[in-house]
Amino acid sequence: MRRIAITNQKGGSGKTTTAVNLAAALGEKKRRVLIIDLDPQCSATSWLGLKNPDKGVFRAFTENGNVLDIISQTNVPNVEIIPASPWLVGVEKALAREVGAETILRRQLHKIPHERWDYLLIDCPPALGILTINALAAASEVLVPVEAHVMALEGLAQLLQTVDVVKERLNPELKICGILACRVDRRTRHAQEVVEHLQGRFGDLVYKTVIRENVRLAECPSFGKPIMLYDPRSYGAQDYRALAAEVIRQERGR
Amino acid sequence: MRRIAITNQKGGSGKTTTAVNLAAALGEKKRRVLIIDLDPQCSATSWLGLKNPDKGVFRAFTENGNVLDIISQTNVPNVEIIPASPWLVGVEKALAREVGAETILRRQLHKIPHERWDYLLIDCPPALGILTINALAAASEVLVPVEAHVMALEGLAQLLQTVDVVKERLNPELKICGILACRVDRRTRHAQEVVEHLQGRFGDLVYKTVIRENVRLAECPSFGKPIMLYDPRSYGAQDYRALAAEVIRQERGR
Ligand SMILES: Nc1ncnc2c1ncn2[C@@H]1O[C@H](COP(=O)(O)OP(=O)(O)OP(=O)(O)O)[C@@H](O)[C@H]1O
Ligand SMILES: Nc1ncnc2c1ncn2[C@@H]1O[C@H](COP(=O)(O)OP(=O)(O)OP(=O)(O)O)[C@@H](O)[C@H]1O
Ligand SMILES: [Mg+2]
Ligand SMILES: [Mg+2]
Repeated sequence: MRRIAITNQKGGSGKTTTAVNLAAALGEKKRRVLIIDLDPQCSATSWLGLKNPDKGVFRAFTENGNVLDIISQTNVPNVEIIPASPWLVGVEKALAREVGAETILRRQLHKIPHERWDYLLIDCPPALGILTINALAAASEVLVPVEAHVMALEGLAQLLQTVDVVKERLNPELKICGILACRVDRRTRHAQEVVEHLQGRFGDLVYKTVIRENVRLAECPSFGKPIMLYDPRSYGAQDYRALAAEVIRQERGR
Repeated sequence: MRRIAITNQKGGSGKTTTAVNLAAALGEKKRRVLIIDLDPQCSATSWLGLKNPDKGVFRAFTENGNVLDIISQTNVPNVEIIPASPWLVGVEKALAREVGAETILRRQLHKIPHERWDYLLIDCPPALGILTINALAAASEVLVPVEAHVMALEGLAQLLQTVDVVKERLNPELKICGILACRVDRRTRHAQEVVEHLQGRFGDLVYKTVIRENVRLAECPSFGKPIMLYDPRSYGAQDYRALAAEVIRQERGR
């Protein structure tokens, strides 16, 4: 099972849109996917139709609940989810003096059968707090969505530094599987310049697939569907299918 | 001095873009403005040209440093800033067991001369953690930027509930001065529907001014200038000037 943390502390980079749509596109290609939603906003959880998750994954952090008990079906073929809940807002404070707080999620994941899924995608909140650290400690790879705006470039150094520190101190196998340019508006030179900047600075770490700005991607959450079920012929569906193909091709090199 | 917290836990709603450009537009209209950047990403701080803020406002939270000592000039007329720093990432954990942690900023603001500025704008991180609570406890008003996407509507109830709780328990004068529709793409029906939904649900709380999607707003941070200095005739400059006029008109009703 590939364990991929989808993270960027910059808000609105496309983390949830990527987690849900990449999961669905992998599902289409017969990969079995488990999403973990670590965001107190519950964006992925409510997008996939789980309106009242009770405490969701919060239980795994504070009551030593078993994650296996909170895995839920979704309406997307081959995709299951461990839902978030608003309770997560209190996790940082609740775990402040807890020994081993940074590796709770990793220890919880030891309890689940790894052969049941091909991919684990962890949707992170827009912060470098305890929830994101847990995701980085539990994952084997990091996928970084970046909005094609110059302001999105500011925090990348801080994020990559955090990944290095987690790799050094908590999780030696952690590596970046890719940087994904999101919300790329073909109509503006600005977006193109930001994509070129990313390619110049990070080379092969940047996925060849670029996710174009496409209003259908912004619409589909209100219909509770990923883009390939909402509008299968849209740019958004094409782009996330291309990303899934590129992610699958990485399987060979691992 | 009006003390306005600019907050929304949804990432990428336009908080920083609004804090910096509204401050500059108010400055144009001869209002003196102090920005406080509470975001560990330091977006507003680096946009306004402060590259190395040392510990910035972090000192005020942990070392009982005096905020007056960290106020900095900016290159924008009538606008000063109390900068953020990456150290803020650790504030939540550092204050977890601290008595009165939620009102540190408010107590710090008692030390500054309120007649020196007309407006205090607090740029918040995308979370409902200790930094945002401090902002809500220290402010007299809340301005909520909302991206014109359906996914941005999800978290509003959670935010408004948090405002109510802070008003009830920590800060009885707190009120919402307005909900601001941001990144409204005139080309899509989706954005229009979201704006209409906001107006239907929140009525007069929604500013008449709408901030249109305008790539010039995404470009100006890389030039270290607010929109009215970067491209004074752009839609972005027009919209933020209109917002400033509307905010100033609210002065009478207070
Ligand atoms: N390629 C795209 N085209 C158009 N809209 C997009 C695209 N990708 C994401 N969006 C929209 O942009 C907004 C931000 O995306 P999303 O919520 O997925 O980012 P995020 O990083 O998960 O945000 P947060 O930091 O709040 O968790 C959402 O309203 C989403 O619908
Ligand atoms: N009206 C607009 N038109 C075009 N781009 C915009 C507009 N408003 C904001 N942006 C861009 O959208 C992105 C998100 O805006 P911004 O960073 O101000 O939001 P934020 O709420 O402060 O994000 P965070 O949650 O990370 O603090 C930025 O890249 C910004 O340049
Ligand atoms: Mg998200
Ligand atoms: Mg911001």
